[in-house]
Amino acid sequence: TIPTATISRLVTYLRILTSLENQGIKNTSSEQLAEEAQVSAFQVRKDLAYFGRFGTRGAGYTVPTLRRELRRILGLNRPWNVAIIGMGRLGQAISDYPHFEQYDFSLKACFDNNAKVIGQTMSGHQVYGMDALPQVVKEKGIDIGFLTVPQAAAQAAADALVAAGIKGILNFAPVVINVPREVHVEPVDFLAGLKRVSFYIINPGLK
Amino acid sequence: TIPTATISRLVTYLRILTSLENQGIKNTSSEQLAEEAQVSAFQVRKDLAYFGRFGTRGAGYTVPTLRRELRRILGLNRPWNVAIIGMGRLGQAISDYPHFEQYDFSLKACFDNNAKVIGQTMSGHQVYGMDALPQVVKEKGIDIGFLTVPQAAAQAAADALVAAGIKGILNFAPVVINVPREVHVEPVDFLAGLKRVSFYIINPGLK
Ligand SMILES: NC(=O)c1ccc[n+]([C@@H]2O[C@H](COP(=O)([O-])OP(=O)(O)OC[C@H]3O[C@@H](n4cnc5c(N)ncnc54)[C@H](O)[C@@H]3O)[C@@H](O)[C@H]2O)c1
Ligand SMILES: NC(=O)c1ccc[n+]([C@@H]2O[C@H](COP(=O)([O-])OP(=O)(O)OC[C@H]3O[C@@H](n4cnc5c(N)ncnc54)[C@H](O)[C@@H]3O)[C@@H](O)[C@H]2O)c1
Repeated sequence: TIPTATISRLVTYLRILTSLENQGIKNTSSEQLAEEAQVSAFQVRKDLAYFGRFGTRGAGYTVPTLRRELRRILGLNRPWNVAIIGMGRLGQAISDYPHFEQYDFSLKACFDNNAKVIGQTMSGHQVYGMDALPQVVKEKGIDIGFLTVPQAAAQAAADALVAAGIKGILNFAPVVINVPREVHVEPVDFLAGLKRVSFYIINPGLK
Repeated sequence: TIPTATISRLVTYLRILTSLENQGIKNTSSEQLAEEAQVSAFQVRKDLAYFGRFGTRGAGYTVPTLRRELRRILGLNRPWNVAIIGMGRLGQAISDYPHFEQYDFSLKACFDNNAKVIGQTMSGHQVYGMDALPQVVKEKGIDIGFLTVPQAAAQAAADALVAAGIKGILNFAPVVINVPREVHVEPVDFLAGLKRVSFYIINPGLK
C-alpha cells in the first residue's frame, strides 16, 4: 500500500509542475521539485519510483510529460462528477467555491431532505430530494459525494450514497462513517491548519 | 526553518499519543508511532530531534510525557482565542463546528460588515461591525482570525485584522493575502482531500 503522505506529496509535485508548465519551463529535476515541495530529492525519487520510471538519469524530467503522468496517476486526467448532500450553510458555501473546477471536478447535482430546501435553485442547481439520489447518480454519472449534513445524519446519508452507487465520499461531518471496502472515504477537517497557525505563533523563528 | 510537513506530522503524532493515553497505554516507540502515522521510524526520530531529546534509547517514549511536550511545542498547552470575520454561510458553519473546542481554541467574537448581519446572534455570539475590531481584539485577547469573507474582500479584511493586532490568520478565501512577516497566515482548502479521493478510486488496490 502507498502511504497517504506519498499521495499528498504527488499532489504537491503536480501543483509545482503545473506552475512550471505555465511559465513555459520545459525541464526540471528531483532537486528542483524537492526544493519547492520542501522535501529531499531522495524523497521525490522514492515517491515517483512507486509508479514507474520517469525522466532520464542525469538529465532530469520533461515537465509536460511528468505532469501528464502524475495527472494520470492521480486520476486527474478525466473529469469527475460530484454531488453535494446537505445544502445547508457549508454545502452552499462549497457549491459556490471557485476552486474545484480547477482539476476537472464538476458539480452535477445537489441534494437535501428538508422540504423547504428541495426545489430551490442554488449555484445554478435545483436541489433534489434524497429519493432522487439513485436515479440522478446513475443518469449524471456521479462519482463522488460531498457529505455536508449534520453529524447525526451523516451515517444515514452515507448509506444512501453507497446504495446509489457512489465511488467516493468527501466527509465533512465530524464523525467516522462506515462504508464497504470498495468505497473510498476521505475525512475533511480545517483544524489541522489551525494547529499549524498556533505552532508558528509560538515559534516565529521556525517559519 | 522547519518544513511544514514536519509540523503536520507532529500534529499526527499528537493525535496518536492522545489516543494511546485515552486507552491508558503508558509507553510507545518510534516504530509504533511510525506505523500509525504511515511514515518510517527514522522520520519520527528525525522530526522529534528538531525539538530536543525525548525518550530513552532502547526504551522508547513515555506517552503522557511526550504528549505534553508535543502540546507545548505546537502551542496547544494554552487556550487560544479566535474570531470569525465574515459571518456568511461558511463563517456560520465554522462557528457551529464542534471540534475546535477540543484543543482549547475558543470562539470569542464574530464580525461582519453587512448591516443586516451585524447585531444578529449566531452560535451564541452577537455579530460586531468591523469598526469594533481593534477594541474587541484587545479586550478579548483574540490571537487568531478566521477569514471567511468573499475573495474580493479578503485583503481589506486581512489588513483590518493586522491593524487590530492579530497574530495569525486562517485564510479560507481563495486568494493569497499579504501581511507583515510577524503575522502567520495559513491557507485552508477543503478540496485538497478531493484529489486523494480520485486517486484511491483509480487505484483501489493501493489503499
Ligand atoms: N469539516 C469541517 O472542517 C467542517 C466545518 C464546518 C462544519 N462542518 C460540518 O458540516 C456539516 C454541515 O454544517 P452546516 O453548518 O452547513 O449545517 P446546516 O444545518 O446549516 O446544514 C445541514 C443541511 O443538511 C440537510 N440534511 C440533514 N439531514 C439530511 C439527510 N439525511 N440527507 C440530506 N440532507 C440532510 C439539512 O436539511 C440542511 O440543509 C455539519 O456536520 C458540520 O459539523 C465541518
Ligand atoms: N477554503 C475553502 O475550502 C472554501 C470553501 C468554501 C468557501 N470558501 C470561501 O469562503 C468565503 C466565504 O464564502 P461564503 O459562501 O460563506 O460567502 P458568503 O457571501 O455567504 O459570506 C461572506 C460574508 O462576509 C461578509 N463580508 C464581506 N466583506 C466583508 C468585510 N470586508 N469585512 C467583514 N465581513 C465581510 C458578508 O457580509 C457575508 O456575510 C469565500 O471567499 C469562499 O470562496 C472557501
